[in-house]
Amino acid sequence: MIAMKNLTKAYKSMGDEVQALRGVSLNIDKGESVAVMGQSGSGKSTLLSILGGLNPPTSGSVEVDGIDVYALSQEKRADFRREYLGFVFQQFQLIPYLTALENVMLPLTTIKKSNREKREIAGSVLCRVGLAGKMNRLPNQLSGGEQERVAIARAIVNEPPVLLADEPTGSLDTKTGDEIMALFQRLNQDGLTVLMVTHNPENTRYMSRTIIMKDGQLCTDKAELLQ
Amino acid sequence: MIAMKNLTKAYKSMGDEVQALRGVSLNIDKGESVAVMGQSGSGKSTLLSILGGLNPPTSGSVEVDGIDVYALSQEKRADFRREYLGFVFQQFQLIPYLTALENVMLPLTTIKKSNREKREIAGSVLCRVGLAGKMNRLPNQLSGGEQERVAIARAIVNEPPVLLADEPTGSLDTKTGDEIMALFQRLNQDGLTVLMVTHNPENTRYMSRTIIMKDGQLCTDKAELLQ
Ligand SMILES: Nc1ncnc2c1ncn2[C@@H]1O[C@H](COP(=O)(O)OP(=O)(O)OP(=O)(O)O)[C@@H](O)[C@H]1O
Ligand SMILES: Nc1ncnc2c1ncn2[C@@H]1O[C@H](COP(=O)(O)OP(=O)(O)OP(=O)(O)O)[C@@H](O)[C@H]1O
Ligand SMILES: [Mg+2]
Ligand SMILES: [Mg+2]
Repeated sequence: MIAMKNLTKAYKSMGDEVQALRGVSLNIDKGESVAVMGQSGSGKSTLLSILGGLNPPTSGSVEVDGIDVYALSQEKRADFRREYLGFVFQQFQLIPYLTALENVMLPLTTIKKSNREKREIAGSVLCRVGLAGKMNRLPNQLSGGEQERVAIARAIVNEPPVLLADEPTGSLDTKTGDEIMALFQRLNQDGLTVLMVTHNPENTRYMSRTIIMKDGQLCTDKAELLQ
Repeated sequence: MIAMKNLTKAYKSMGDEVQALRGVSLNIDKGESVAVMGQSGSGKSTLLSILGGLNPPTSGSVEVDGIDVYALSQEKRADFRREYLGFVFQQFQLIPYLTALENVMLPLTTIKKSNREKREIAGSVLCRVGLAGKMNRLPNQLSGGEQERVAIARAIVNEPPVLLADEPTGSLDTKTGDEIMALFQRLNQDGLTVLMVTHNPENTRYMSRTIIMKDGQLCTDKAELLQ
């Protein structure tokens, strides 16, 4: 489903070059759920944003369902993202002047359904993440973990084939976090392919595979893997 | 050191009223380090922001070192915050157009030292949190966990007597998170009073006491406390 070949990414920052990814190759089959772990700064968010068509690699390629993501034009890449990907960002990226419900309705804009139907779909996903009474609030009227759950609802509302999630339980208490992981597991059993960055080793038991990043590369050090 | 009496907080949100805190009383002695846990939405950030002089309670009072925080004028309250508190926000709140170093220098503005001395102080704190090579970057040129560590550095740079931290290791991998907790523990041993919201039970072993919030109140349910 997803094929990454020799991905590198260098960020230029004041005359200095940061090698965020130093050659990453990885294949993910349809229906897999992969946890990505690794130290702060090891390149996890960079990997996810490249996979999500949001960040062109310095070299290497990404294919999703046979589509060479960075061979597409900017507009075609936006269409591709809308059709294939749900994305939970590390800092949520909610639109501050839209309510929770309106934020979750955003991915439904190109779908041929009535506004009322879209509100019902978005509303039911918000219920699934435990935000039933809070749909009409603005992001700054919600707690950190509530904002995170709005971001999760938005990522899954149009049932994309692939979910890319950057620490989706980082702001949640254990109980609420487990509920979200159980939800992801159910969606995965229904066919959703999941790639999820997480710092919480407890989350890996909901996933079919765990990979570890270290200094911009996939870590194949057995000792590290067993830690 | 810190005395909270009967704190309540109601947020008005479209004709609806949200009871975020329903009567919280708590005393914290100088030199204690208290972990605050509880479900998403239970009122932890609200409690911290009220304690930090940033959010007037609907009723009740907060005394820090004998000072009635909300009896002060807005300006005196700003002085009080600068002098007494280090605050790590749940969403970091870094100034986007200032570098990591400049962000960390902000609490030093009222201190009578040369600019060069202030840069050295801020620089050494950034080293302590592992960001030695990254001081001149802007926040958007840093990873999530690196931004979090800039926020932590900024909160401790002028050695305040009280540190209020809202999930300061939420975006960090286990190893980096443990380094930060060990740093807080050392600062606590040197006299820093700490109140820290955390979702990670692992962090409580670095703290002298753990309290649990539930639906806007302190939970005294033995079953919950032993979970
Ligand atoms: N400005 C606001 N207007 C209305 N309700 C609010 C506002 N800010 C917070 N709330 C509500 O107050 C309650 C407590 O929020 P708070 O941010 O203190 O929770 P929290 O314990 O920090 O949660 P989390 O673990 O998710 O960060 C929540 O139900 C939240 O929805
Ligand atoms: N725009 C940028 N300019 C310069 N360097 C950057 C930029 N964005 C990220 N970096 C650097 O690239 C490296 C990888 O960053 P990335 O955000 O992928 O890490 P991460 O594994 O997600 O970390 P975390 O767990 O802290 O979120 C880091 O060293 C970071 O400082
Ligand atoms: Mg990241
Ligand atoms: Mg909070």
